[in-house]
Amino acid sequence: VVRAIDVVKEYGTGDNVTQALKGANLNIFRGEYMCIMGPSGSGKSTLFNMIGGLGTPTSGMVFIDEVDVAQLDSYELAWLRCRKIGYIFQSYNILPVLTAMENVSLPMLFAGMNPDDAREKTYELLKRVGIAHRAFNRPYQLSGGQQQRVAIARALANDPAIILADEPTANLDLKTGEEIKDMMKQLQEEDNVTIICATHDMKMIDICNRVVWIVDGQVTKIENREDI
Amino acid sequence: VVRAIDVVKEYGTGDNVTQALKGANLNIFRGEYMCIMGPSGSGKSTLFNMIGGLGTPTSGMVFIDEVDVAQLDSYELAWLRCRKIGYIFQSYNILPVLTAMENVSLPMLFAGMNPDDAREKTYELLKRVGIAHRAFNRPYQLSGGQQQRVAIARALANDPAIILADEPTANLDLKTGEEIKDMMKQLQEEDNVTIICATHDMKMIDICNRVVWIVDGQVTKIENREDI
Ligand SMILES: Nc1ncnc2c1ncn2[C@@H]1O[C@H](COP(=O)(O)OP(=O)(O)OP(=O)(O)O)[C@@H](O)[C@H]1O
Ligand SMILES: Nc1ncnc2c1ncn2[C@@H]1O[C@H](COP(=O)(O)OP(=O)(O)OP(=O)(O)O)[C@@H](O)[C@H]1O
Ligand SMILES: [Mg+2]
Ligand SMILES: [Mg+2]
Repeated sequence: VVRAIDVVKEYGTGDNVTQALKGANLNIFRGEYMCIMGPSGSGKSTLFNMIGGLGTPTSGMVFIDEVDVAQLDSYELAWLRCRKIGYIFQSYNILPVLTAMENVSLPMLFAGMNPDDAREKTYELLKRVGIAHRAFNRPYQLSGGQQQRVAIARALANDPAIILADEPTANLDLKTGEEIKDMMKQLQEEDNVTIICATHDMKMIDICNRVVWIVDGQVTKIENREDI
Repeated sequence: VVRAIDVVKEYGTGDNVTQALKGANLNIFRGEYMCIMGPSGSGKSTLFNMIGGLGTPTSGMVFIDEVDVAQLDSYELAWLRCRKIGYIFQSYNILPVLTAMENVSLPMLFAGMNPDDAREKTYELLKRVGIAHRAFNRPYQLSGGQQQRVAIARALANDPAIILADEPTANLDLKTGEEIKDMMKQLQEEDNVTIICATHDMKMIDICNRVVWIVDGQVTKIENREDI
């Protein structure tokens, strides 16, 4: 469902070029749960941005459902990000001026859902991640892990076919992390959602199908979880 | 070295009061390595803010070296935060307009160090946390874990007697996290630094002396690590 071919991503110019990705190759199958591991600074988040159509590779190609992401016009790209991919950012990126409720229902409204349905569905999602009781708080009023859970709920807003989760449990205690893990596994098994998860959290790896190792901007190893 | 007595912290007013802390009691000994654990939203970061003099309790008292923090005037408080306590925030709080180098040397300059010494010491700290090669990048150019390491280096800028670390390894891969763990242990053993660490990262707990459990704004249990 996702194919990355020789993806290179450079930042900066002239003498100051940083090569975040140096030719990443990856094939992700529909309904698979893939974990991406690698040292800090190795390129995980950058790879996610490329896969999620949130940036253009310096070179190389990314295909989602066999469609070359670089060929999409801005409408098609927006549709892709709104409907097909649910993105859990490493730094949450929830809007500070909106409440938890508003943050999660916004994508639904963009997708054309009517406000009443959106509100109801949002409430269900907030319950699912255990923060329904803080629905009307803004991010600054929420703890780190509570903000992270708002970000997770928002990623699920439009029932995406693909979830890109960047360290989704980094700020969660073990118990809450377990709940999120079970939720992700359930999404994969019951809804055939493809989950791509960058993490160093072993319990998230426990439930994946394959693990991809990325070091210094390149995919160095791909193995089946059973073999680890 | 730190004493918290019946610390209550409420946010909001009228009907909308959130009780982040409901009477936290804690005694932390000099040179001790204490881990604070608890569910997401249980009050860890709030407790840190109270201990670190970054907010005023709604009621209750905090003593640092037997000095009632509430009695300090703004100069004394600033001195405390600048010189005595090194704070690693859960959300890093590194200044986006400054480079890594500038972020880490700023507290040194505030403390009166001359710029050349500050630059040199900063470089040593950045090396220690493994990001000297990114010294001149701004936060947006750094990965999540790289930003976290800048925050850690900054906390060490003025050789604090107390380090308040709020999820210091949340975004770090296992190897880098190990290095940070070893560094903290070394600080405690060689420099007798008092370390108070909120975390759900087991390896950070491995090296602590005592574990404090906080649930729903109250300290529920304190145990020696050996007993766990
Ligand atoms: N806008 C940018 N400008 C310059 N360099 C960048 C930029 N964004 C990322 N980088 C660099 O690209 C490299 C890869 O970053 P990336 O965020 O993908 O790493 P990561 O694997 O997600 O790290 P972490 O585990 O710490 O989150 C890093 O060295 C980072 O400093
Ligand atoms: N400014 C604020 N206004 C209202 N409520 C707040 C505010 N800051 C914190 N809270 C609430 O106080 C409680 C404790 O928050 P705190 O950040 O201390 O939890 P925590 O233990 O650090 O959580 P986490 O592990 O998720 O980081 C939470 O329920 C939070 O929503
Ligand atoms: Mg990252
Ligand atoms: Mg916290």
